[in-house]
Amino acid sequence: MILTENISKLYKLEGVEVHALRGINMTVAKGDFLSVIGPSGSGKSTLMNIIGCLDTPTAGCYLLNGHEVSSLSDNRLAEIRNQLIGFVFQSFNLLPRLSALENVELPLIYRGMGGRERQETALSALENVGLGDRIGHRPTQLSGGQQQRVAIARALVGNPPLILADEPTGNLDSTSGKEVMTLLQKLHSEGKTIVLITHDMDIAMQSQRYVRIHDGEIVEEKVVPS
Amino acid sequence: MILTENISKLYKLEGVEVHALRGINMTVAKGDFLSVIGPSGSGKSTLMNIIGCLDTPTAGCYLLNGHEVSSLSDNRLAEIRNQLIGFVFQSFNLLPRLSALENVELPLIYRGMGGRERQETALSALENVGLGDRIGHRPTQLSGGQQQRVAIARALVGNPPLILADEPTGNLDSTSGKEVMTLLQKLHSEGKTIVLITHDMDIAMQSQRYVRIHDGEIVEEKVVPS
Ligand SMILES: Nc1ncnc2c1ncn2[C@@H]1O[C@H](COP(=O)(O)OP(=O)(O)OP(=O)(O)O)[C@@H](O)[C@H]1O
Ligand SMILES: Nc1ncnc2c1ncn2[C@@H]1O[C@H](COP(=O)(O)OP(=O)(O)OP(=O)(O)O)[C@@H](O)[C@H]1O
Ligand SMILES: [Mg+2]
Ligand SMILES: [Mg+2]
Repeated sequence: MILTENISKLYKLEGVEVHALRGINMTVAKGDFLSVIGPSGSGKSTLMNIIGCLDTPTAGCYLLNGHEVSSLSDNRLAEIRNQLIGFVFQSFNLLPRLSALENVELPLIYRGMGGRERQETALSALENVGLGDRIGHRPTQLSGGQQQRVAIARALVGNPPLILADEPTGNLDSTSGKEVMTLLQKLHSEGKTIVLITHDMDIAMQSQRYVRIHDGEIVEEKVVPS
Repeated sequence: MILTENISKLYKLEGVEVHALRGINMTVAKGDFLSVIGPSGSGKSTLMNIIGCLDTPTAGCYLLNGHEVSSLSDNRLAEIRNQLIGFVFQSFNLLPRLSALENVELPLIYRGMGGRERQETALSALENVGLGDRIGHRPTQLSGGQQQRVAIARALVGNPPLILADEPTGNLDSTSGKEVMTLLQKLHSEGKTIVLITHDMDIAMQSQRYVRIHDGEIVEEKVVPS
């Protein structure tokens, strides 16, 4: 489903060059559950943004379901993102003026789902992350972990085949974190493909396999013993 | 140093009432290192904001160094915050148009520190969290864990006697997280008072004692065995 060939990302800031990614070769088959681990600043989110078609590499090529992504128009990319990918961002990216329910409804609006079905589907997604009693709250009226769970509900509500989750349990206590992992494992058993960034080795051990990134390069790949 | 008596916080949203805090009684002596643990949504950040003089309780009273905080003017409160408290926010709250260095210089500007000394002090604070090579980057040009470390450097740069840290290691890999805890323990051994919110029991075990919050109430208090 995902194939990256020699992906590099270079940032240039007033004379300083940051090689955020250097020649990443990565394959994710349909139905895989892969974790990406590595130190702070090693390039995990940068890699995720490229895989999620939110950013373009400086070099190398990225095939998503066989399509060479760099050859697609912006409209086609946005369409692919909406249909194929559910994204949990490291800093949530919720819309501050919308309620939790309205934030979760957004992906369904893009898919043209009608009002009533949309509200029920969004409500059910919020209940699945334990926030059925917070649907009217806006992001500033929610705790950090609650905002994170709204972001998770929004990523999953459209039932996307590919889920990209950047640190989805960073702000959660161990019980809420377990509930999120149980939810992801259930989706995996239903055939979804999941790529998860995490700092937590306990979390990585609940996926199928992991790659370790260091200074923009993949330095290790391991299958998680079942 | 901190004494709360029966602190309560009630949010009212269109007919729904959220009792975020219910009768919190808490004492923190000068030089203590206390952790606050509890599930997502239990009231930890709300408590921290009240202790940090950023929010007012709906009921109850809060004494900081013997002053009844609710009787102080806004100016006096801001003055106290700048002189006494270093705050690491759960969502960092960095100024997006300032560089990492400029963000860390802010508390020193409020203290009237001159330009040259200010830059050197801020640079040293950033080096202490491993970001000496990122000082010119703006928040959007930093990774999640790097933004968190800038927030930590900013909280510590003015050498405040009271440090309030809300999930300071949530976005950090275990090595960067250890470096931050080593830094906090060094400050504690120098006489600083530290209150730390964390979901991570490993982190709480590195402080002196912890209180557990559940649904807005303190349900457990324990000294960490040395
Ligand atoms: N827009 C940008 N301009 C310049 N440098 C950038 C930019 N965005 C990211 N970087 C740098 O690229 C490197 C990789 O960043 P990235 O966000 O991918 O790290 P990460 O592995 O997700 O880290 P964390 O675990 O802290 O979230 C970092 O060193 C960061 O400073
Ligand atoms: N402005 C607000 N209006 C209404 N309810 C609020 C507001 N701010 C917070 N809350 C509610 O108060 C409760 C406590 O929030 P708080 O942010 O203190 O939790 P927390 O323990 O820090 O959680 P986390 O571990 O997820 O960060 C939550 O249930 C939240 O929904
Ligand atoms: Mg990241
Ligand atoms: Mg919080």
